[in-house]
Parts: sequence; structure tokens; C-alpha cells
Amino acid sequence: GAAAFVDSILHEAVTCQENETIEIVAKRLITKNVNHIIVTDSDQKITGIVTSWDITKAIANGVRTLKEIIVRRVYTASPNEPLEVVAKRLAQHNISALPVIDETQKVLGIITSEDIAKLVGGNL
Amino acid sequence: GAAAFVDSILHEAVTCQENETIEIVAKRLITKNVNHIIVTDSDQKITGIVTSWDITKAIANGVRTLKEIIVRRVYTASPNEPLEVVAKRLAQHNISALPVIDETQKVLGIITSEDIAKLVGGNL
Ligand SMILES: C[S@@+](CC[C@H](N)C(=O)[O-])C[C@H]1O[C@@H](n2cnc3c(N)ncnc32)[C@H](O)[C@@H]1O
Ligand SMILES: C[S@@+](CC[C@H](N)C(=O)[O-])C[C@H]1O[C@@H](n2cnc3c(N)ncnc32)[C@H](O)[C@@H]1O
Repeated sequence: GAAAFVDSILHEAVTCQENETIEIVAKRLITKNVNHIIVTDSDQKITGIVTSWDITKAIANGVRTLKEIIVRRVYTASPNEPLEVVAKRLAQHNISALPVIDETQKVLGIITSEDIAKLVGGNL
Repeated sequence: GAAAFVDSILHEAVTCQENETIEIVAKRLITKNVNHIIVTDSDQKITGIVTSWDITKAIANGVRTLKEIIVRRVYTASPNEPLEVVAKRLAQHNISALPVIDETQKVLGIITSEDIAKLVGGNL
């Protein structure tokens, strides 16, 4: 397809802090109508990711605190990467979103498999 | 892109029955490593869908039974539809999966935005 890059389809990320509860994070995912929330520190630097899948896992395993379900080893994307490259990354790791960060680990946004699938439908 | 149709990328759907619990459904989503489960009757006909987003919503709202979170008005796909058409349907309704059914409402499989995004990465 046309040379499309991450920065043309990334959108604003929903974020949370480590000291919040699973219930608060669940409410934010629902209010914002998304499946992914990026965990950040007070400088907006990425420290992890939590998804509706992780909250489902907490229910499956009877886990109560947010810190227990935060995923720390996060695959990310840079704004200037081609979409083919990030689509391959999603597929390789069987994940549905990549936080977009700059060289200082600051969160710039997020790109999801839903965003990429929209391109196939000619939505841009 | 090449003329691709739903039947070339659909995969087996994880299913459940109406009388199961939220916890059992959560465990199945995690064990199968997916976000969508299709609710079927004893003839494998579709009666609804539940996703990890719905389970997150149950946490956010303190809801306890599966029947309360099953989504009944389900958007679906047919095996012979072009991928562009189903990608547009996903985007239009802001959803991440379409159960694939035949003319008798029998579940043949499922297609997700992750499956479609893989095509952009040249995975097929
Ligand atoms: C392995 S996937 C399986 C289900 C489905 N493919 C999905 O992504 O939701 C679910 C797990 O991937 C993790 N995950 C999602 N995006 C991620 C990312 N960018 N980096 C690392 N883990 C991620 C989630 O936190 C969750 O624990
Ligand atoms: C509106 S989407 C918003 C979040 C995100 N876009 C996603 O799909 O997970 C979440 C809701 O869509 C519903 N949903 C997912 N696939 C569906 C489908 N094929 N038909 C009807 N509702 C569906 C889920 O049951 C859930 O209640």
C-alpha cells in the first residue's frame, strides 16, 4: 500500500499510574471504550501496559491488585516506523497494540490492530 | 490488495453456552489466549458474544452473571465476503471481531482485527 507510517495513524493513549486499583482501571477502559491502558510514571514515561485481557486474567485467577497484572516487558513502536513493520511486530508477539514512544520513553500515543485493520477497509 | 475473502483467514472460534459463569468464561479466554468468545446453543447456532471488554465492564459495574453481559445484537460475516467489506464493518461499529456464520446461523469460525492487521504485515 501507500507509504504509511505510525505517526499517520497513532492516536491518544489512555494511561494510568501504578498505584491505581484494578476497578478504577477497568472503569477507565470502559468509559474510554478501549482495550489497552499504558502505565506511566509522573513524567509520562512508560512503565508497563494493562489490557482487558489482563483484567480477565485477574478474574480467572482471583488476583486483586493492579501491580500483580501490569505487563512490564512492553513491545513499542516509534512514530517514524512503516506500518508494515509494526504490523509484523504485532503478529509476531500475538499482541493487539503498541504504545508509541519517543527516545526518552515518553508516551506519544498508541496504535492498535483495529487501527491497522481499518486501512484494509479503506477507511483513511 | 489481492482478492482475499473471509474463508481464507477465518479461524476456529472459542465458544461457550449461556448457562456458564463469568469466571469459567474468563478462564477459557485466558487458556485459549483470545479476547472473544461466541455464545452458542446446543446446535452450535450463535446466540451472542462476550469479550474481555465485557468482562472488564462487569468488574467496572459489579455485575456477577454471564447472562447480564452477553451482547445479543451481533454483527457477523459470511465466508464468501471480501476482506475489505468486513474490515469496513469492524471499523463502522468500533468492534474487533466478527463471528463467521452460515445461512442457518451456525458458527463456522471467527475473524478478528488482529487477523486482518496481519495482512498489512505481509504475514500470509
Ligand atoms: C498475548 S496477548 C493474547 C491475546 C490477544 N492477542 C491480545 O493482544 O489481547 C495478551 C497479553 O498481551 C499483552 N500485551 C498487549 N500489548 C502488549 C505490548 N505492546 N507489549 C507487551 N505485551 C502486550 C497484554 O498485556 C496481555 O497480557
Ligand atoms: C464497542 S467495542 C469497544 C472496544 C473495542 N473496539 C473492542 O471491540 O473490543 C466493545 C463491545 O463490542 C462488542 N462486540 C465485539 N464484537 C462484536 C460483534 N461482532 N457484534 C456486536 N458486538 C460486538 C463487545 O461484546 C463489547 O461489548
